[in-house]
Amino acid sequence: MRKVAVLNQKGGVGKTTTAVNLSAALAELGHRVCVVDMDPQAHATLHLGVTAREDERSLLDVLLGECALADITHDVRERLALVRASIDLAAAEAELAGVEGREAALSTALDAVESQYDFLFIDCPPSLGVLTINALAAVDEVLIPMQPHFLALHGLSKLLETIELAAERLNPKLRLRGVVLCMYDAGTRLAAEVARDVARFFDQVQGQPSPWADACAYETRIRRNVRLAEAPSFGKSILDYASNSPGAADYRQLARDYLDSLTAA
Amino acid sequence: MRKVAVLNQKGGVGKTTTAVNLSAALAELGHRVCVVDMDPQAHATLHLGVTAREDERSLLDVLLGECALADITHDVRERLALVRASIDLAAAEAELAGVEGREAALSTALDAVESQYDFLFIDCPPSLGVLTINALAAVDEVLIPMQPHFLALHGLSKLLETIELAAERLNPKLRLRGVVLCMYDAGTRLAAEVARDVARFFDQVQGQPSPWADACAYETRIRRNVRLAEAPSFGKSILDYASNSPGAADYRQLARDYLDSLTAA
Ligand SMILES: Nc1ncnc2c1ncn2[C@@H]1O[C@H](COP(=O)(O)OP(=O)(O)OP(=O)(O)O)[C@@H](O)[C@H]1O
Ligand SMILES: Nc1ncnc2c1ncn2[C@@H]1O[C@H](COP(=O)(O)OP(=O)(O)OP(=O)(O)O)[C@@H](O)[C@H]1O
Ligand SMILES: [Mg+2]
Ligand SMILES: [Mg+2]
Repeated sequence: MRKVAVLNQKGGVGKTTTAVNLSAALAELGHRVCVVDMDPQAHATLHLGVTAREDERSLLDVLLGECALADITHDVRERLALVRASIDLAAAEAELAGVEGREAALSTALDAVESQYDFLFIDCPPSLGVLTINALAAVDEVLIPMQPHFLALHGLSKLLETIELAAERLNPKLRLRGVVLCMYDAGTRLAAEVARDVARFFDQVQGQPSPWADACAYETRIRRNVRLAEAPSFGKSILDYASNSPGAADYRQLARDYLDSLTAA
Repeated sequence: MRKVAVLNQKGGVGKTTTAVNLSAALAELGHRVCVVDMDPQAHATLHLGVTAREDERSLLDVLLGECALADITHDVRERLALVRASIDLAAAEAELAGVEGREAALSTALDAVESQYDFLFIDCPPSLGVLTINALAAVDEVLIPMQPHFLALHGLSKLLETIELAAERLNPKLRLRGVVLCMYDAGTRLAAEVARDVARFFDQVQGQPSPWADACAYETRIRRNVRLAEAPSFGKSILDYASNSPGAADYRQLARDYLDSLTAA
């Protein structure tokens, strides 16, 4: 099972949309996929039509070792499962504060489902707190969704530093797999400039010893498409909600691009 | 001095863009305005062209009582000042955990500048952690920027609960001033539906005893306009970068709308 953190501390750049729709596209290609919702906003959970009740077990119970991942997992479609989030995840900073080895709480829980899935994608909150650190400690690689805007580009170097730190201290195998440009407005100069800056950066670091040495900026860009913003209100991935939309086409293409990048590495 | 928290835990909805450009528009109308950057991403700081060095004093020092707000304040334009953020704000959760009365750290610091400004806007990070709670404890009112999307609408009820809790426990005078729709794509059905839902909600709660009893959804909508996304890369507000753009017109209109809502209340 390949474990991937979908991560960017910049808010609203397409993390949830990418975690849900890339997972759905890989499931459509025949892979068994699990989406883990680590965001207290529980947007991946909502996007896939699962309502989490306050009184139920939650991912926080899993991190505290009080229940298994399987207890909070829902089969949402063929070959696509969701580990639901809950509001109490917001208390994780406080709850895990004094716990020994708290960064590794998630990776032990994920080991238990190693044989059940081919891919596992973790949707992270827009911060670099204890939930995100737990995800970085538990996964094999990171996927960075990014809006082609200046403020989003600015945060990239801080994010790469955090990945490098996590690789040094918590998880030596951690790699950056790539950057996916989301909400791409093809007609603006800004998008083209940012896309060029990102591609140029990765060309320059090819081969240098770092967690992003063999990372890439994916050719596939996810175009801005209102169908992607409508799909969550129907509890469906874009493939089920609007299968012929540009948004569905882009995420299907990204799934193929992502699989190619695995064999190239 | 009227103190306002610009807040929404949903990421990428226009908090920084609104805090910076509404402040600039009020300054242009002759008011003395201060923007406080409480986000470890330091995007409001970047947007107004200020580079914070790692070794300098920061807002975290202010929260820990080790320096005054004036020591980290920059005059960026006529009648417009910025209290810069820094990366170490990300450590605030850990640094302030266990400090007695940590929620009120900011409000004491703001009292010192009470007579210097007419308005003070706090740009909050996309979370409901200790930095946001500090802001809610310190201000008179909350302004909620919101993208007219389903996922952003979904988080609104959680945000209102948090404001109500802060009003009960930390700051009895706290009120919701209003919701500003940002990145408004006038041509989509989704935007029109979400705008209708938000307006209908505030009509229904008019007059009920709650912190949002006299809140409104502002008539002014900030249209999607690429100039707004370009302005931060020049270190300027939209009024200086592209004064004749739709983005500048919308924020000037919002400033007038905002001032009207103060006299109406
Ligand atoms: N390509 C796209 N075209 C149009 N809308 C999009 C696209 N991708 C995402 N959206 C919408 O933009 C908003 C932000 O996307 P999303 O919530 O996936 O970002 P996020 O990074 O997960 O945000 P957060 O930081 O709050 O977790 C959502 O309302 C989503 O529906
Ligand atoms: N009306 C608009 N039209 C076009 N782009 C916009 C508009 N408002 C904001 N933006 C851009 O969209 C992105 C998100 O906006 P912004 O950073 O202000 O949101 P935020 O809520 O502060 O995000 P975060 O949750 O990360 O703090 C930025 O790149 C910004 O430049
Ligand atoms: Mg998300
Ligand atoms: Mg911001």
